[in-house]
Amino acid sequence: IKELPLLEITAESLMISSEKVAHVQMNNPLEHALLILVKSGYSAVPVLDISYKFQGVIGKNLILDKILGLERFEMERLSEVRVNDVVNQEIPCLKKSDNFLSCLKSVIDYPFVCVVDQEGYFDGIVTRRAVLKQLNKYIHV
Amino acid sequence: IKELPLLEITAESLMISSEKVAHVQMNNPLEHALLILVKSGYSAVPVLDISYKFQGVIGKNLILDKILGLERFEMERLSEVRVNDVVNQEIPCLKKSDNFLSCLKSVIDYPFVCVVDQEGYFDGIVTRRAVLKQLNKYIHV
Ligand SMILES: Nc1ncnc2c1ncn2[C@@H]1O[C@@H]2COP(=O)(O)O[C@H]3[C@@H](O)[C@H](n4cnc5c(N)ncnc54)O[C@@H]3COP(=O)(O)O[C@H]2[C@H]1O
Ligand SMILES: Nc1ncnc2c1ncn2[C@@H]1O[C@@H]2COP(=O)(O)O[C@H]3[C@@H](O)[C@H](n4cnc5c(N)ncnc54)O[C@@H]3COP(=O)(O)O[C@H]2[C@H]1O
Repeated sequence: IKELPLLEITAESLMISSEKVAHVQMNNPLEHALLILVKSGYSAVPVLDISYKFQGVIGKNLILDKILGLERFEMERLSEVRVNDVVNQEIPCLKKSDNFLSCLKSVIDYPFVCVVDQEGYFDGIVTRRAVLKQLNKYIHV
Repeated sequence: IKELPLLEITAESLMISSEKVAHVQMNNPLEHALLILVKSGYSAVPVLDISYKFQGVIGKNLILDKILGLERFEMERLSEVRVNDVVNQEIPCLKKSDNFLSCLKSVIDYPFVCVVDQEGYFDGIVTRRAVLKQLNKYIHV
């Protein structure tokens, strides 16, 4: 394994930067969030506040689970409930300067992890795909 | 890196075996498939035929995209359309005997890959998480 290049990789060099990441806002109705998720094709996306600070992650499952009634999906609730009522805020984050091993450990249990600066502003996301692609380059035994 | 153990790992030793994998059948209505996906929490699951042969993969996005009309999600179509109308059959598979590097390469572009035998019967799935967990064990530089 070519050890050195893996050690030089940081979250910043691996991440998809913020302007290329689909996201939703805390005060959006769930209907808007579900449309963004279906049109982009992503399972989950970051949630930001108005000043572009990271607040958490929202996915299709959180939304569908919230509107699933006893017998059917109650679609009318999509305009009544807001993103901030279902957002998952227990999500670990990375800093731009974190090394490759920290990135690898963080994506074991999450399909992507958000990169956030000291003040909480959103920098981008590190995905499992980016980590796996790097590992594939270095594992030719 | 402890090379030897990675080389001895096969798809069979990494996979979640078929009895623990949520799946749907080709002739199910989309409504049933969406309920299985929401109740299990999974983004996508394998699709099998009546004799337990692998047919493809179906996810929440394929279903929601199919029922998204011009102005709203047309939920009544969930009972009209069947899984075999939307299933993605262009999915690469693994064999139980495939080595670790084949598993790593296969999950770069797919969150999970199905393990199938010579006659097409479904054996289980290899997930990105399982591959990442193994890599984390061996990459302590
Ligand atoms: N438009 C597309 N083109 C090509 N391949 C696509 C794709 N959409 C999804 N995939 C493939 O499917 C994997 C799972 O996507 P998912 O949407 O469940 O899960 C995604 C999604 O929730 C999020 N994500 C990725 N890129 C994003 C972006 N630009 N904006 C917002 N969220 C993103 O990160 C998760 C992991 O992404 P990762 O790339 O590791 O893994 C992706 C990628 O391998
Ligand atoms: N009930 C649960 N408990 C703990 N963690 C959970 C979980 N559900 C999801 N996760 C976490 O979220 C990741 C993405 O799940 P997702 O459902 O999008 O994507 C999943 C799902 O589509 C499928 N999958 C995983 N296990 C499955 C099973 N037993 N039956 C059917 N499909 C499964 O494989 C994909 C990748 O799975 P992976 O484990 O790599 O990655 C999982 C895992 O890290």
